Amino acid sequence: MIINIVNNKGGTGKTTTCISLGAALAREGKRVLIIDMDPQASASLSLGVPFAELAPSTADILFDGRTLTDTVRPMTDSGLDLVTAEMALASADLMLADRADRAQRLREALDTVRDDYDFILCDCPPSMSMLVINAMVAADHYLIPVTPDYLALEGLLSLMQAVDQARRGLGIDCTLLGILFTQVQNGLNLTTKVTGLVRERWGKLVFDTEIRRDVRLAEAPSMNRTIYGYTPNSRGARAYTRLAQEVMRRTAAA
Amino acid sequence: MIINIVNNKGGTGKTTTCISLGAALAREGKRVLIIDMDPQASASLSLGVPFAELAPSTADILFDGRTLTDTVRPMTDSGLDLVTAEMALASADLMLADRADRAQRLREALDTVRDDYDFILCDCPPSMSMLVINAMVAADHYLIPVTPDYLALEGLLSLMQAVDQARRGLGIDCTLLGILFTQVQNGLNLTTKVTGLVRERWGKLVFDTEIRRDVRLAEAPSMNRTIYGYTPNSRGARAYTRLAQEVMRRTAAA
Ligand SMILES: Nc1ncnc2c1ncn2[C@@H]1O[C@H](COP(=O)(O)OP(=O)(O)OP(=O)(O)O)[C@@H](O)[C@H]1O
Ligand SMILES: Nc1ncnc2c1ncn2[C@@H]1O[C@H](COP(=O)(O)OP(=O)(O)OP(=O)(O)O)[C@@H](O)[C@H]1O
Ligand SMILES: [Mg+2]
Ligand SMILES: [Mg+2]
Repeated sequence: MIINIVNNKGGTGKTTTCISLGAALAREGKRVLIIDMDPQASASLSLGVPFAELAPSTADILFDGRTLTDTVRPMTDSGLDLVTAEMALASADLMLADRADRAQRLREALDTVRDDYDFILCDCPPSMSMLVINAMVAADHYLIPVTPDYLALEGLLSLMQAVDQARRGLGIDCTLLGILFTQVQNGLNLTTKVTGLVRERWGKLVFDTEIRRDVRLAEAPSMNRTIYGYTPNSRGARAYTRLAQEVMRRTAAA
Repeated sequence: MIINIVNNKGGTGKTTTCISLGAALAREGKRVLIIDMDPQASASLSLGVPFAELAPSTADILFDGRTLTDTVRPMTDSGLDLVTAEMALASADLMLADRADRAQRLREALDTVRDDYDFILCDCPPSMSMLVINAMVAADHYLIPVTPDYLALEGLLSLMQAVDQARRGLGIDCTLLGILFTQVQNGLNLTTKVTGLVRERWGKLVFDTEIRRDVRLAEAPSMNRTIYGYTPNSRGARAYTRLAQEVMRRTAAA
């Protein structure tokens, strides 16, 4: 089950969701692999990989055909396996431009380990680049974390449109697993208005679970821990546990 | 005075800073032009331009040589002039690839209106694309809004490195006007630690003004207002007024 965590808008909680959801699924006994597709390597860094040790990474897999099994690292503290990213990924559009299989690179690599994991989660950068296209082509499902601010609705509409265009152009067949509200600040008129409009428009596609703002989620990476290795009883930890349960129900049904 | 608002990390308050700083400078009697360089057009949308009315935009200027004076719109409510962005900008790297002057397109356009404005502020997308390179080549200064989270220090180091590389490769000569802490949540150990490390490393390059989290800054765009047209006495409004004063001092000295 390959799930792409995607939103071309910046700072919507993609990395936090990828790591926390992954860790929550691992705590339920699932075998989980995290694929870091962001040149900024936020997921890798927040799991404690030193900046100087990010190689080898998804860049080696996508550009040089390095095998996934040669690149994956067990991050025993978190119960997650990880393939790191690094800054070299930023040249993906250039590096892959001449290859006929440029959109399939990640899919081919993940096919070699699909049966070894229950969940493979890809963390995407805030863009619609060849990196994100590779992740969309490789995935069975995609999940959109969105902060319910004034641009959430517009952003979702244009993201869905971009995915549909890519779908037709590139034979992407991953389905939308769900829209997840992140960094929710309760008690705001704006929040209530936006979540209301989004739920009205997308109905059951929106997860019941909403991730409220919890400073513990921002602090955990600075301790190189997932939320469960830091404050497992915090509101943020419990919210992602509920999300994991929702994800398991939805993928079991899928 | 052309100032580029840049950070390749998502959601660090670039658009909020571009609009609010611009509006604060306008309130001080300055003539201000906002250039939206983000395909997601957040700055344009938050100033009340309907999604369907984003054309003509910076895309027409960069790709088709449309003049700036033909594209600029007075946004009388806010006291700002605006050149909108639109989704077509996302193909900039492709569209400009064959032009020898691909990095100079914005500079050439802004040269035609430089004397008509005291401040021209460019809002950048979260990337290091040809759009951002155009903005860096065009600018006299750049300002980096950064949220003091666990990745702030790493992000600043790699951003500065990327700018230096581009500087040598492309003859960029804009100087760093300052680093601005945004979305600061007080009372957090993490915040104190990160702001301390950044100030220790970059000293006077870090603005004294820090923009604390203020829900009014998130709400104003949903009312199609700048913070000054919405809640001019809010903490967020007063913080950006202080920033404007710091920016005026620094640019007067520059
Ligand atoms: N629910 C939450 N409560 C508090 N802080 C959060 C929450 N979710 C995310 N954050 C913090 O907000 C910042 C941005 O989140 P994150 O990095 O997950 O977003 P992103 O979508 O991956 O960003 P980018 O687009 O740059 O990849 C981080 O500092 C993170 O720790
Ligand atoms: N000081 C603040 N207090 C509260 N909310 C804020 C503050 N600054 C920004 N925001 C909100 O946080 C969200 C992200 O901010 P903004 O859009 O300015 O970031 P950005 O860096 O331009 O993002 P992107 O990288 O996607 O362009 C917006 O909803 C904005 O209204
Ligand atoms: Mg991220
Ligand atoms: Mg922005």
